[in-house]
Amino acid sequence: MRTIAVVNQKGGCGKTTTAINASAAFASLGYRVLLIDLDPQAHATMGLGVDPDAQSRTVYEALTNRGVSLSSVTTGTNIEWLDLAPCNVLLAGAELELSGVLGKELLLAKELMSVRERYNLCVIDCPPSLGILTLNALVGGTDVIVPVQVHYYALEGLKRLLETVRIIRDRFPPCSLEILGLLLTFVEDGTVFSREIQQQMRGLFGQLVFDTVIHKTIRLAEAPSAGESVLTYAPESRGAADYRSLVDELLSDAVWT
Amino acid sequence: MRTIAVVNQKGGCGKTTTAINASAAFASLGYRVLLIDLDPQAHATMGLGVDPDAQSRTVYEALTNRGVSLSSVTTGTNIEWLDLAPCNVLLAGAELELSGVLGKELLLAKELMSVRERYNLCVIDCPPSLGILTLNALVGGTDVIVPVQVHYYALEGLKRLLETVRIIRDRFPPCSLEILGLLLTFVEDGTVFSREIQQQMRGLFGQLVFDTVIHKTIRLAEAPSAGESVLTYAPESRGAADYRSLVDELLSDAVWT
Ligand SMILES: Nc1ncnc2c1ncn2[C@@H]1O[C@H](COP(=O)(O)OP(=O)(O)OP(=O)(O)O)[C@@H](O)[C@H]1O
Ligand SMILES: Nc1ncnc2c1ncn2[C@@H]1O[C@H](COP(=O)(O)OP(=O)(O)OP(=O)(O)O)[C@@H](O)[C@H]1O
Ligand SMILES: [Mg+2]
Ligand SMILES: [Mg+2]
Repeated sequence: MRTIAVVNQKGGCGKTTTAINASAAFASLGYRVLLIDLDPQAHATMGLGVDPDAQSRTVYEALTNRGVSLSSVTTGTNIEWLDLAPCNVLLAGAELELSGVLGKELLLAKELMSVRERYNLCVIDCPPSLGILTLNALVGGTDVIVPVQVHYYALEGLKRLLETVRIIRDRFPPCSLEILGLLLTFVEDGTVFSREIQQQMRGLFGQLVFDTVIHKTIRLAEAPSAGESVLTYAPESRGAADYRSLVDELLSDAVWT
Repeated sequence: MRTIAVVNQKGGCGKTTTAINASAAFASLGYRVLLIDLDPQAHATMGLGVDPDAQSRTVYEALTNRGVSLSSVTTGTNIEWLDLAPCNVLLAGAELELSGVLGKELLLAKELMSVRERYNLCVIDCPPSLGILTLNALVGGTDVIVPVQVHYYALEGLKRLLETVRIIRDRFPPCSLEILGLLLTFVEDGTVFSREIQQQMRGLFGQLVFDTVIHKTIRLAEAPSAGESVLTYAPESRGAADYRSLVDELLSDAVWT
């Protein structure tokens, strides 16, 4: 079961939007997908129309309670073939609670065992930090997508993120974490500033940057308020086309299952 | 010395942009301002043209090393009357390092004593989390400004943030933390979606929402790449006008020093 962690410690760069819409695009092609909400803000949960506070069992219980498996906290969504492992604000306590626990970075990896027969693909939405939750996603994952907002601060954090991925690979064999790519987000074709930063990114990272970029569009911002992915909220929109294009690009990689 | 914490656990909602440009606007009026970068991403530091990795002593040392005072890590900036207490990625270690320390939420409050004779105003840029660094800012601060991006997820996190402020006030007397206001950011007058969320915010929070809003403008996104505040980078721009208007609105409050 390929497990894609959507990671960037920079806030507001499009992680949740990418996690939801890429998952939905895979599900629309018939892949059985599990989206794991690993951010205590629970935006992936809300963006799929699920009430975080109405869940009696969430990712938090799965990580901290030995009697609760990840498989038992999954729930269906309004998207066929897409399940969700929701979270809520309780997960914020996990960071502190787990800080003394031996093997704390491996908890999600263990839990992923309980679901890998049920799904073809798992996507993990991470919080804007490189703390214990994101580390769990990186250790448990097989792949990483890094949404990168085309703005001034984009580059700075990337160096540290790529360094963290390297460290994880060394310290947790047989972790074979691969960076699938850097996904440029909030792209505005009309502005010089946006084009310059895009060129700079491609100049520095070459093939690591996806050909697909996600343009800044109103429909992508609106879809969560309808509790839907953009593919159902606005199927003809540029946002929908962009995320379908991302999944096409991912599937065109020969190594994909 | 009024100490304003710029707080919101939501990523990318304009905390750093507000911390830099509000500080610059106060400094342009002759206030002696200290901007404290409390986010290990060091965006406030970079946005003022200071290299985080070139600093031998930063906020990290001031918080974790008894021999280093906050006063000793301050540095001048390219803005008259504005000093900076920079940080860099080392501060990311503080969260874990301090987790066992008794009185860990009070460290910044103690350090602020060492600078209060030198400045009229202190502004603290916080990371996108409600962890130990933000808690230090809330316990050490006298006031809070909450930048709120006019997007779907805006409301959810606010409830938790306002709850946290309440808890801080109860647990750390004589903390008298006041919320100066909610600052709507990334406002786009032209879109229905943006207007609707603005109305919703004002409907729910009334006077707590600043009259001033910060419009989404290219100059605000570009200014950090020049290492300047928008007030010098593009003094005639709407972004500059918006932040001057915010400071005017703050100063029109009779209780201001
Ligand atoms: N391409 C886009 N066009 C317009 N709005 C977008 C786009 N991508 C994301 N948004 C909106 O911008 C805001 C931030 O995006 P998102 O929540 O996906 O970022 P994030 O990286 O998950 O943030 P956080 O760091 O807080 O988890 C959201 O309100 C989202 O709906
Ligand atoms: N009003 C605006 N118009 C255009 N761009 C903006 C505006 N405000 C902020 N930006 C840009 O959007 C990005 C996010 O803003 P900023 O860094 O201030 O948010 P933040 O809340 O500090 O993020 P983080 O949670 O990562 O600390 C930055 O690249 C910034 O330059
Ligand atoms: Mg998110
Ligand atoms: Mg910031």
